[in-house]
Amino acid sequence: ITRSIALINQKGGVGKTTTAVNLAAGVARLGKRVLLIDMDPQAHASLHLGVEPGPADLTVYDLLCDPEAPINESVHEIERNLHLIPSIVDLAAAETELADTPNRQGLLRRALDRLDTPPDFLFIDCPPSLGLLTLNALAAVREVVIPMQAHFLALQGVGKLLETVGLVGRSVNPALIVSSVILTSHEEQTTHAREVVADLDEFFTSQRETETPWRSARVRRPAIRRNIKLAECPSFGQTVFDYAPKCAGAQDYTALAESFVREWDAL
Amino acid sequence: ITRSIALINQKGGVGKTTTAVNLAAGVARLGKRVLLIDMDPQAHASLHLGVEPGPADLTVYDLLCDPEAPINESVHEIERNLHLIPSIVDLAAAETELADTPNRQGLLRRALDRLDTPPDFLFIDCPPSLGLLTLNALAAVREVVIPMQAHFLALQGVGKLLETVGLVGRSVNPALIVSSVILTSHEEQTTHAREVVADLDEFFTSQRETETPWRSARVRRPAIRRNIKLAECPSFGQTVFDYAPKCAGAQDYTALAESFVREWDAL
Ligand SMILES: Nc1ncnc2c1ncn2[C@@H]1O[C@H](COP(=O)(O)OP(=O)(O)OP(=O)(O)O)[C@@H](O)[C@H]1O
Ligand SMILES: Nc1ncnc2c1ncn2[C@@H]1O[C@H](COP(=O)(O)OP(=O)(O)OP(=O)(O)O)[C@@H](O)[C@H]1O
Ligand SMILES: [Mg+2]
Ligand SMILES: [Mg+2]
Repeated sequence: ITRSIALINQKGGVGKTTTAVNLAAGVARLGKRVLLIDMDPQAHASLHLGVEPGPADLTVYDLLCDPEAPINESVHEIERNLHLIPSIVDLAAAETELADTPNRQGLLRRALDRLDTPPDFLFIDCPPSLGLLTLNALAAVREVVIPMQAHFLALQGVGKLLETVGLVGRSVNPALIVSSVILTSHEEQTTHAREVVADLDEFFTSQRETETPWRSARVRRPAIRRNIKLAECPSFGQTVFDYAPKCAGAQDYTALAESFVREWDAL
Repeated sequence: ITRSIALINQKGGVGKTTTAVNLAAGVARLGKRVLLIDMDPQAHASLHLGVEPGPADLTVYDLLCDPEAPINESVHEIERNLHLIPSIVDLAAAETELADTPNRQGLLRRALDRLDTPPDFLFIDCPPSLGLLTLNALAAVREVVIPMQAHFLALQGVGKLLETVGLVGRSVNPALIVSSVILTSHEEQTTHAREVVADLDEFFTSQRETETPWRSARVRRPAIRRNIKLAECPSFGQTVFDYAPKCAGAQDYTALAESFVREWDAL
């Protein structure tokens, strides 16, 4: 069975793309077959992996707009075990273009049903909003992971995000859970970061006895430390493992990938 | 005449809100009458200034949805010379709700025409997208300022942003220019940041002889240095000037505000 994960946070710049790309690559390096889907019109996950689709290439935009689109032809092989379905800037118009399409939240899930070989892990990178593209990701996966900087402003949106997960869970995707928060660009030495993390820990602990989709969610350790090599590697179209395999960023994402694979093997 | 400025960058987390709030406050402390408008459904600029509107309060959402809304009653006085028109999370639905409204890009501009006393400076904080809310800001101001982290991924969207400014300039707002880029969370010591800044400088210099709205744009100096106090102050509902007046963040935003006021006085 595929472990399907959407990386979501409507707060901008919290490391959704950096985590989607490097975690997907980390899990692929550990031998699992991974598919990464870029649902952001900025197409940064695609760019990060050196893929810039032309007008003739199939992208996520085609999968949403055309129920007959041959999804298997939209898959790019990045390296052994790592595949990508890229995005394109046209995707920004999808929200308005699909406004009258019935069941438009399920367009991605129905496209994924047509995949030849389901992957072991599916990761979806989302834009900084809770609109149609993110709703399609929420309807298509079983698990939400929240990348987050330990800053006050980033903390504010968590409530609204959980509310949206709950709505999708009750309507189109009852299996949906929030599994974890991943701390990104983490600066452990600041009091502010420690306070925000303490707030998060306390909140999720208080939810253990509830019936919510986030009752078993937790803040994952270790955090991803702030490390300029993670900001540099996209400019070479490479993951952190290819760009700077010994840097702290590569170590942190390796440890994160190992924890995801260990959990999957234990299922 | 009002100097009207929209802070725009569809890339998330680049310091739009932090700059909108602290630059507006800095300019107000120098004696200019300032109005800040929060056009982001996340309502972070409002929260940063300690304003959380209730269901009975007038917000930007009302101004867009009701052409008769009394705009002067939506203005909150934050401190001497600094006023805010707050946002609310309902604003996220405006894009779909207003899809059939004619001339919907001009809703904010028409509301601002009804202000009793025009301010000296108008700042608008925008969401991380180039949708209807940002288009309303572009139609309402004469000047775009681009907050930006000197990272590769943030560099990618600049082309699309300038393209959008050009479109609005040719259709509804011929006076619109891009005046400057403000570097935020700046880490001058990294080679990556210096390379990105060099790319930006080179691009804008190459545009000097063109007829584009960004022909006179430049990267402003000094940059706003990365400084954890800037991430802490929103949790107290305060600007950096009230929270930590001696920190590097307060110094950098004071220098930035002084350069904006000097230019205005020189006009
Ligand atoms: N651990 C890290 N250390 C240093 N820089 C990082 C780290 N993680 C991400 N970055 C950089 O921070 C910026 C924001 O990260 P990223 O673009 O992945 O966030 P995002 O949530 O996907 O943003 P958006 O909301 O625009 O989609 C990028 O320039 C990225 O290169
Ligand atoms: N100079 C700085 N030093 C340290 N932290 C900063 C600085 N400027 C902003 N921040 C923090 O970085 C994060 C992103 O900044 P901010 O929220 O202002 O960006 P934004 O572009 O408005 O984001 P969004 O795209 O979500 O609207 C916030 O947590 C903020 O507190
Ligand atoms: Mg992203
Ligand atoms: Mg903001």
